[in-house]
Amino acid sequence: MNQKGGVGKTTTTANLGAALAEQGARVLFIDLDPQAHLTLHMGVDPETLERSVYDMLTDPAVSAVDVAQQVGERMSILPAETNLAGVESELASLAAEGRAQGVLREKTAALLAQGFDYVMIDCPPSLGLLTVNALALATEVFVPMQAHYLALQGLSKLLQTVGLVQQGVNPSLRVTGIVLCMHEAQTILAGEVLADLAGFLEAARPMEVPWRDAVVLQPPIRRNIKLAECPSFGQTIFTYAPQCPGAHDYRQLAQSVAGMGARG
Amino acid sequence: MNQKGGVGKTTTTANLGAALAEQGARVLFIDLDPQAHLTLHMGVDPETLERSVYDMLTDPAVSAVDVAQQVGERMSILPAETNLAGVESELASLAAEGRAQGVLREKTAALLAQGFDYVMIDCPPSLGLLTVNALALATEVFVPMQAHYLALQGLSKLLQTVGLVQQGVNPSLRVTGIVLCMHEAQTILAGEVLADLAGFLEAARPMEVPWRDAVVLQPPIRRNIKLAECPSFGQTIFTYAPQCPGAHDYRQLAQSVAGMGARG
Ligand SMILES: Nc1ncnc2c1ncn2[C@@H]1O[C@H](COP(=O)(O)OP(=O)(O)OP(=O)(O)O)[C@@H](O)[C@H]1O
Ligand SMILES: Nc1ncnc2c1ncn2[C@@H]1O[C@H](COP(=O)(O)OP(=O)(O)OP(=O)(O)O)[C@@H](O)[C@H]1O
Ligand SMILES: [Mg+2]
Ligand SMILES: [Mg+2]
Repeated sequence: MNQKGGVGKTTTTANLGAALAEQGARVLFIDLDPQAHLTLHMGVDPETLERSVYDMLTDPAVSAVDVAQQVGERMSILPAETNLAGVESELASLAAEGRAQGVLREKTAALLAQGFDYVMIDCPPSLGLLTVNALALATEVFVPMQAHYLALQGLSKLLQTVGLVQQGVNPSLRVTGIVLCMHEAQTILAGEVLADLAGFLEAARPMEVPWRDAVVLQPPIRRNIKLAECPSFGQTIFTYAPQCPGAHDYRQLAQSVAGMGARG
Repeated sequence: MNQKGGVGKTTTTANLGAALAEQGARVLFIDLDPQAHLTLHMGVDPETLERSVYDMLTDPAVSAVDVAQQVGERMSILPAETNLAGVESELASLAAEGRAQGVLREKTAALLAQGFDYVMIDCPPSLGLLTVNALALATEVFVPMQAHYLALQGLSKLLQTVGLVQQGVNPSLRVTGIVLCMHEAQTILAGEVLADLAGFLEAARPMEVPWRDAVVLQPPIRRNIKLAECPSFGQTIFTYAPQCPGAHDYRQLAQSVAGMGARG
């Protein structure tokens, strides 16, 4: 998640998830962005859906099992449509009772009982109700980020939101780390931002906060035009260009994530 | 405006505005994004503001004149704070009466009467109430965009929102054009996306829609790391690196915008 736009959230959700599936894990993708970019990226046309995440969140008769579609070997998705933008007002009556944050967790419980190793949730570029629903369900937070100045600015606000959900509805929530995207290691800017970031994370170590153990995950994902090409074919990088640097980086990242014994 | 994140909205608002001011125009910037990135980019610290756009939109006693600050020669700004994220619920009572769209227009009328040649509004990556307020005030829409597949997907939804506002509260609203950002002309992807885009705009010519005359504005803004460095100093590209390719591109863009006799 990250409220900063265009930092690589969707690209990372799709390709890290696919890399984990390639390594043998069963993966469920959930698209919580009304742009429906993860849905497109995984080859599903949002305009032809009979049921989507919107129906699941707003219609008591529709469950996650009804919405789920298979998108590859060991990969399923709960796809989004653009009508998801209306969910914040649809759930307003639940919000008044303080129950709007937990709708996703309630509605996916039966599907998750079928056993997935990883659930990868793509969020919109905001800290609204959809992102909060994702945080209420998640056990770990990955923060895709570009090593740019503007991208660094929103980090503390993002972490505050994670802290609120952790203190409220989801005490086991932790920030696992930062995924550097579109990384250009040779630029001075990247070096400066990484130094700031390292200092920020170091300072959190002694604090009782959900990001005290957060690290910059390795390797960074290098800028690679094939990562921007593959969504137009509805493919992940592993189908589109399995030997390119982008595929290599996401495979390596998946290995370090799996190695950390992620909690799913 | 563009609900797709990270496409260059803030960078274009800041630098196109500054280029127009450099050429002699009086420019007012309005930051409608709770990330407050335009505010940061223009050298104002959002954490030290006594009054911001949030106060102006929610407190009848605060006018735009109270909030405006000078940020350079012929440049002023209405700055944002992160509390702006709460404005959608603050204005909910006005929304019930259908008046929430026009608050920005009402609150800025007295300030705009002082005479600005251009008003540059930076929007968040969503099509919510803040973006709609911008559309209700604006006369022209510029769409910053990256020539990537995912960025192209949201264009028709964005234009539909512009159409709704044009048919509703702002009949004179027009889409002037697309500003290509972080442009890498040599990639195949850029070529394909531009061909799609040209076809889309051509098809709109005979239609009674606010984007019938929209063009791809020239020149495209090339990818240039100095454009990503300058916000960390609170400077536009013209103060930070006035001779770099980024400065050149935004100066040229400003000349073509001024040449079109923009309506402000
Ligand atoms: N490593 C990379 N190299 C090159 N291009 C990339 C890379 N990662 C992502 N992209 C491209 O950059 C753009 C932004 O990435 P993406 O859409 O994944 O970001 P996002 O954070 O999901 O955006 P939003 O905030 O709109 O949801 C997309 O066009 C994507 O194809
Ligand atoms: N032409 C360019 N060359 C290099 N970097 C750029 C260029 N334009 C913008 N950037 C950088 O790319 C990132 C995205 O740009 P920017 O923040 O302006 O986009 P945005 O659309 O305003 O994002 P958001 O959706 O979060 O508001 C920023 O870090 C910015 O500094
Ligand atoms: Mg996305
Ligand atoms: Mg911005």
